Amino acid sequence: LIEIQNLGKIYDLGEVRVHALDSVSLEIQHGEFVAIMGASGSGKSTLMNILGCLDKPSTGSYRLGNIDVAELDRDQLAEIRNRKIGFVFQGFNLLSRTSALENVEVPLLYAGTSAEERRARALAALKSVGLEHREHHVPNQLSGGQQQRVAIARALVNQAPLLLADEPTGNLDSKTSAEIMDLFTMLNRTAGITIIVVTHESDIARYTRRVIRFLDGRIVSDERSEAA
Amino acid sequence: LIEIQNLGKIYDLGEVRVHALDSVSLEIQHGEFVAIMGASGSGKSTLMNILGCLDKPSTGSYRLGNIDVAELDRDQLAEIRNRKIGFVFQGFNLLSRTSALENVEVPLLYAGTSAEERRARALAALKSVGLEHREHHVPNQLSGGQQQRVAIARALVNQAPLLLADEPTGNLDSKTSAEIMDLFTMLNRTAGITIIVVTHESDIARYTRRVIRFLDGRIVSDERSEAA
Ligand SMILES: Nc1ncnc2c1ncn2[C@@H]1O[C@H](COP(=O)(O)OP(=O)(O)OP(=O)(O)O)[C@@H](O)[C@H]1O
Ligand SMILES: Nc1ncnc2c1ncn2[C@@H]1O[C@H](COP(=O)(O)OP(=O)(O)OP(=O)(O)O)[C@@H](O)[C@H]1O
Ligand SMILES: [Mg+2]
Ligand SMILES: [Mg+2]
Repeated sequence: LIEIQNLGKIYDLGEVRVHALDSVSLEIQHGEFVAIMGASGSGKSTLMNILGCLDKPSTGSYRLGNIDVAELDRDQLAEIRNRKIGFVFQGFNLLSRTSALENVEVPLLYAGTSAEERRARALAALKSVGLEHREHHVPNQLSGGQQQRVAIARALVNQAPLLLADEPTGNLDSKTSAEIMDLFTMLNRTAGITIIVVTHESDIARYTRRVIRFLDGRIVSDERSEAA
Repeated sequence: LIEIQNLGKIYDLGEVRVHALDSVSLEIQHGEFVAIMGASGSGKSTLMNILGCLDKPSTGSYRLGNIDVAELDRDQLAEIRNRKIGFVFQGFNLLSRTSALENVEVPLLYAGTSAEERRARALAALKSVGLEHREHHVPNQLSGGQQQRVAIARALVNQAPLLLADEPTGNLDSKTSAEIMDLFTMLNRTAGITIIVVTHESDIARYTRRVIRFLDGRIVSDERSEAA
């Protein structure tokens, strides 16, 4: 599903060039459940943004489902982002003036679903993350962990085949984290959704079957295991 | 230092009233190092906002250093927030158009420090969290964990006697988290700074000498221990 070769990302800030990613190559098959770990600033979110078609690499190539992403125009990239990929942002990126329910409905607007179906599917997604009683709250009326769960529900509502989650449990207590990881496990096993989770916690990585570690923009280890 | 009696906080949203805090009473002495834990949505950030004089309770009282906070006017509250309290926000709350260095300097502007001293102290604070090479980056040029560390540095730069940190390690890898908790431990032991940390992780709570647990807006347990 994902094939990256010699990927590089350089931020040019005038006097300084930051090598956020340096010659990264990897393959991820359909249906895998992968954890990405590594020190703060080691390039994990930068990689996730490229995988999610939100950013372009400086060097190297990225093929998604056999399509060279560099060849796509803006409309085609928007189509992929809305239909093929669910993305949980490290900073949530919720719309601050709209309710939890409306935030979760946003990806469904592109699919041309009817208003009743949008509402029903968004409510189901909120329910799956334990938030059905907060649907009308706007983000600043929600706790940090509740905002994070709205971002997760929004990433799930389109049932996209690829789920990219950048530290989805950073603001959640252990019981709620376990519920979210059980949900991801079920989606991976029953719906075959390919899932890539960035995490700092080994308790979370334990749910996956492969752990890729980054340091200074490079992959330093890539280990497969049987999930518990 | 801190004396809270029968503290309550109700959010009135029309048809629904959310009891974010319900009859909370507790005392925290000078020099304590306390962890606050509990499920997502259980009231931790709401309590921290009241302790930090950023919000008022609906019922009950809060005495800080023997002053009844309800008696203070807006200027006196601003004075306390800037001089007596360092606050690490769960969502960081950095100014998006100013650099890491300028963000960390903000609390020093109120103290009337000279420009050279402000810069030197802000640089020292950034260095203490491992960010001296990122001083000119603005927040969206920083990783999630780097933004979190800028928020920590800003909370430390005034050397305030009370440090309130709402999930300060949520976006940090384990090595960087340990460095931050070692820093907090040193500040608590050598400078006598009273520290209250909201955390979801028992590895982080282990650095403290007292753990207070919340559930549905109430304290359900309060245990002291000897730190490792
Ligand atoms: N402005 C508001 N209006 C209405 N309800 C609110 C508001 N702010 C918070 N709440 C509600 O109050 C409750 C407590 O929120 P709080 O932010 O204190 O939780 P928390 O313990 O910090 O959670 P987390 O661990 O997820 O950060 C939540 O159920 C939340 O939905
Ligand atoms: N727009 C930008 N301009 C300049 N440098 C940037 C920019 N975005 C990120 N960086 C730098 O690139 C490096 C990698 O950032 P990235 O966000 O990928 O790290 P990360 O592994 O996700 O870290 P964390 O675990 O803290 O979230 C960091 O050193 C960061 O300072
Ligand atoms: Mg990141
Ligand atoms: Mg909170």
